[in-house]
Amino acid sequence: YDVLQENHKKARENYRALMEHDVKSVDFMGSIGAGKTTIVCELAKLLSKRGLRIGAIAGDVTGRDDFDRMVAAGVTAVNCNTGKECHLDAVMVNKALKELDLDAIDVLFVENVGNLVCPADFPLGTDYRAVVISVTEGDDMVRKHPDIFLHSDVAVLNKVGISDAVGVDPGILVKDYERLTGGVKKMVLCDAKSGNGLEEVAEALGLGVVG
Amino acid sequence: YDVLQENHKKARENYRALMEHDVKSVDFMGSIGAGKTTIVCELAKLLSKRGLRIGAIAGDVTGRDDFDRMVAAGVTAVNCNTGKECHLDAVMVNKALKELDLDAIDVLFVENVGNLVCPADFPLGTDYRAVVISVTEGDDMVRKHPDIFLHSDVAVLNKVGISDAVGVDPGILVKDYERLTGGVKKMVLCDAKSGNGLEEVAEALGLGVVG
Ligand SMILES: Nc1nc2c(ncn2[C@@H]2O[C@H](COP(=O)(O)OP(=O)(O)OP(=O)(O)O)[C@@H](O)[C@H]2O)c(=O)[nH]1
Ligand SMILES: Nc1nc2c(ncn2[C@@H]2O[C@H](COP(=O)(O)OP(=O)(O)OP(=O)(O)O)[C@@H](O)[C@H]2O)c(=O)[nH]1
Ligand SMILES: [Mg+2]
Ligand SMILES: [Mg+2]
Ligand SMILES: [Zn+2]
Ligand SMILES: [Zn+2]
Repeated sequence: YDVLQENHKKARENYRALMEHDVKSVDFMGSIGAGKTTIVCELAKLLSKRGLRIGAIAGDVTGRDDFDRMVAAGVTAVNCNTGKECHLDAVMVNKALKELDLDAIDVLFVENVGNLVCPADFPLGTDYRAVVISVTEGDDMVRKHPDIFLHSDVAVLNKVGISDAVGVDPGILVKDYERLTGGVKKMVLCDAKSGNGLEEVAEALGLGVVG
Repeated sequence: YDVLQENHKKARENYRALMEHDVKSVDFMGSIGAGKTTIVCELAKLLSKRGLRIGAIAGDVTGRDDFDRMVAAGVTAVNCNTGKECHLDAVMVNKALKELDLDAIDVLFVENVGNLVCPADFPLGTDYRAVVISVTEGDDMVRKHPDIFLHSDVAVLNKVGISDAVGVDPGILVKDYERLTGGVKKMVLCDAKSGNGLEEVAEALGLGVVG
């Protein structure tokens, strides 16, 4: 039983199911406490004002903290506890998708377990893969975890409103990311709690006003 | 080849080697960017003023960022890159110990990879296991990761100096930890960057002035 092969098989199944139902999807990976749930909830509120119907899969080791926050934000959510696994995989997402009516949503957000290592090796079958980090983890996050940034489409730096309080220069992370991606990709800056930069995050994920 | 069994075997070897050389040791687990390296460096400076000789193993996926910071703090450090693994294990530590002269140090700090899931299952053979989280990750860290807090001796809540800036009440985490450990253990609060609470961290790890 090759775990990665099985994962790829299920990821293709997930991708096909989402495509057939015309559902746009994003896998939000990132560090622990970087603001993934806050971004999912705030994006959901922004996009549902435009008439988009938002679904989500809340990946967590245990409990329903994130799931409850999503439901409170009006999202059609499914809770997915990973137990001993420190990452979601496509098999778990395949099961969770069966609990969602894909004809009733336009966008699916998947929140992965906070971890900047293994999620890189487990694509889930979503259109986009995003990595969320925040200024509070320090300015070395890109240098220390090149793999996950190279295996994703969009990088988001959150909580930029408190960069001074934590003494971190967002410019260092932006430059590291630009260098890692050969000057091709720009890190998106936001402060999801206050809503600053949220529109840029939506645009980077193909969910902007014209998207 | 049972990974956990092999880990336990090597952990016992590590424990014996450290005991024979009278070296006190701590495995610092915790979330990404919580302040593990800052705590290791600041504790090392505090303890070396008391004549203790400090060694360390810097566990990271890749690079030498943390290793360089430890060396700059006067620590006799060994760098240990884990590659695809999102946690250190006792086999890697066993190899790293061979690069250290255990007769030349009194205390060994091991900094694990930032991750609140798998390190719980991979004891390294140190005397103490500590989990470091920070207020900037939110107030739900204990609720969401009970396992690692139950598989460790000391819990440290760092960056408490900026709790107001991030709008997090440290009291919630302290209560969650007390409840999880049946009222037996107290979470240690500190702000390693400013040095507040560092003495309490040392004491909780058996490295206090009378320790
Ligand atoms: N100042 C500030 N705080 C934020 C921002 N976004 C999130 N937070 C706070 O950061 C903490 C963690 O946010 P979450 O949204 O739970 O982060 P997460 O990445 O989903 O966390 P896990 O799922 O536990 O890995 C909470 O206390 C949030 O209020 C932001 O843009 N600015
Ligand atoms: N305000 C404040 N910032 C802190 C404190 N401790 C660490 N930091 C900052 O938090 C960021 C991360 O600190 P590190 O010591 O690198 O954290 P770490 O846990 O070793 O990070 P990784 O090894 O990458 O998982 C850096 O910008 C530090 O300056 C603290 O007590 N207060
Ligand atoms: Mg979350
Ligand atoms: Mg570190
Ligand atoms: Zn994992
Ligand atoms: Zn792991």
